[in-house]
Amino acid sequence: MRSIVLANQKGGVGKTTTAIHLAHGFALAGRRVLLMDLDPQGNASVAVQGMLSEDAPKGPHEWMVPVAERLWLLPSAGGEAVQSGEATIDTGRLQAFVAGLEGEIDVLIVDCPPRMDEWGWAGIQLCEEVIVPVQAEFFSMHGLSQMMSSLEQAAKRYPGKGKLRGVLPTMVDTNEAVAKEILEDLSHNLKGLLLNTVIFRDSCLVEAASHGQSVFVHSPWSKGALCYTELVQEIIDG
Amino acid sequence: MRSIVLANQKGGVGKTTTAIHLAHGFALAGRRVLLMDLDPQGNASVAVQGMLSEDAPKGPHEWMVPVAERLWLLPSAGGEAVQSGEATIDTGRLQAFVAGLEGEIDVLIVDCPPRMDEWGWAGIQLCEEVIVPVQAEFFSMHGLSQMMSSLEQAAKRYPGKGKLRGVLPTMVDTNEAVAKEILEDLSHNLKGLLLNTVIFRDSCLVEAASHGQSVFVHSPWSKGALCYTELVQEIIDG
Ligand SMILES: Nc1ncnc2c1ncn2[C@@H]1O[C@H](COP(=O)(O)OP(=O)(O)OP(=O)(O)O)[C@@H](O)[C@H]1O
Ligand SMILES: Nc1ncnc2c1ncn2[C@@H]1O[C@H](COP(=O)(O)OP(=O)(O)OP(=O)(O)O)[C@@H](O)[C@H]1O
Ligand SMILES: [Mg+2]
Ligand SMILES: [Mg+2]
Repeated sequence: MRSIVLANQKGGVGKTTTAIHLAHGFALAGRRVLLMDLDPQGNASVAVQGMLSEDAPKGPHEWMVPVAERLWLLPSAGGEAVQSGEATIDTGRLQAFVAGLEGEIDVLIVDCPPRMDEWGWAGIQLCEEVIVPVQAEFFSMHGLSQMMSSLEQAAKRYPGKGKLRGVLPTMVDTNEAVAKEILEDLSHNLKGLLLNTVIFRDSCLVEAASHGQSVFVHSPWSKGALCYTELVQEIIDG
Repeated sequence: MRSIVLANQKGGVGKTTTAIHLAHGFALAGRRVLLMDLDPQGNASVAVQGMLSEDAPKGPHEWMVPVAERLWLLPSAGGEAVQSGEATIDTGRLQAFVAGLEGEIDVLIVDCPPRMDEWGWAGIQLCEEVIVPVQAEFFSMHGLSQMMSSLEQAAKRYPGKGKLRGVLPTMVDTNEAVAKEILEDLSHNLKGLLLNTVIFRDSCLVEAASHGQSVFVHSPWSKGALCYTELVQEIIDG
């Protein structure tokens, strides 16, 4: 089973949007996929609400909610408990749950909150690969070096986990002069770590989310859908 | 002394951008202002790096860094300690520091990280007023009701603190159909809680940040500068 976590302690960089579309994209490409929502805010869970089908086949485990063909969701553990910050995470139990899915699921995609606390670290402990979405803007660049050193720490603490698969530029607005400058900086500073795919800004992604659907369902020929198709193709082969 | 905190556990909604421009705007309008960076990521601290002037008059306290005329920064307590999540916050010490500034500072503006943990709560304990920036998009709406009930809890726990001054729509893109729909939903559902000012999407705000300057310095006649001027005018009178 392949396992990929979306992590970045900077907020609003497209972690949830990328997690949903990687998961749905892999399922459309024929893999059996579990999307795990480790953000107590539960944005990934609500963003696919419009796709849930009552009559879809149940998953290999009762916690898994069917979302689309070959795509299941493990909804956020958050909800009421989040108010008081009480929601805690039982990483051991999650690891046992994931181990039990070997052979039933081909790909695990995990969404995390914007912080490297017990929720953020749990995501990295569960997955072998990490994709770090970054907005082509200043604050994200500032936080990126911190994110990279958190991943180096993770590799030591949890051998075989948290290997950086690549950094993904998101919400790139070709009209913004700064975005071009930052993309050049990124490919210069990160050398081989930058993914080839660039996700352009597209309001269809915002609209799809407000309908609780993936963009592949809501507007399959949009710029956002094409960008994420390209990402799935880049990641699916290795 | 007036005290305003920018809070929302949803990431990337414009907390830091709004904190910087409220602080600089109040200073330009003649108030003596302290911008306090309570986010260990320290984005507010780096975003005004380009404005720091060596020869500006020292502030009323040695921790305060002069940024512009009548504007000082209390830099983030984060830095190295954040890697391991060790940075902790001594709220008692911060409250004593703020109390000591009475008569020296007219306005305190506090930036917070995207979470209601010890850092998020410290910001609310320090301030009488809260402004909640929201992006006109789906995930922000979903988190808003959680944010509102956190504020109700805060009002009980810390009497006189954390009173909602208003909800501020940010990064509004008039081309996105969804944004108009959500703005209508917001003013319908929130009745008197929505501020009159709307902050439109403007790449000048992104560019200003990458130069470490406020938009009032970087591009004073931009859409972003005009929006934030309007916000300062709406808030300064009450
Ligand atoms: N390529 C894009 N074009 C336009 N809007 C986008 C794009 N990607 C994401 N968005 C929108 O930007 C906002 C932030 O994205 P998202 O919530 O996925 O980020 P996140 O990193 O998961 O945030 P958080 O840190 O709160 O978890 C959302 O409204 C989303 O719909
Ligand atoms: N009105 C706007 N138009 C265009 N870009 C904006 C606007 N406001 C903020 N931004 C950009 O959007 C990104 C997110 O804003 P910002 O970092 O202020 O949000 P935040 O809520 O403080 O994020 P975090 O949750 O990580 O603390 C930044 O790149 C910022 O420059
Ligand atoms: Mg998210
Ligand atoms: Mg911020």
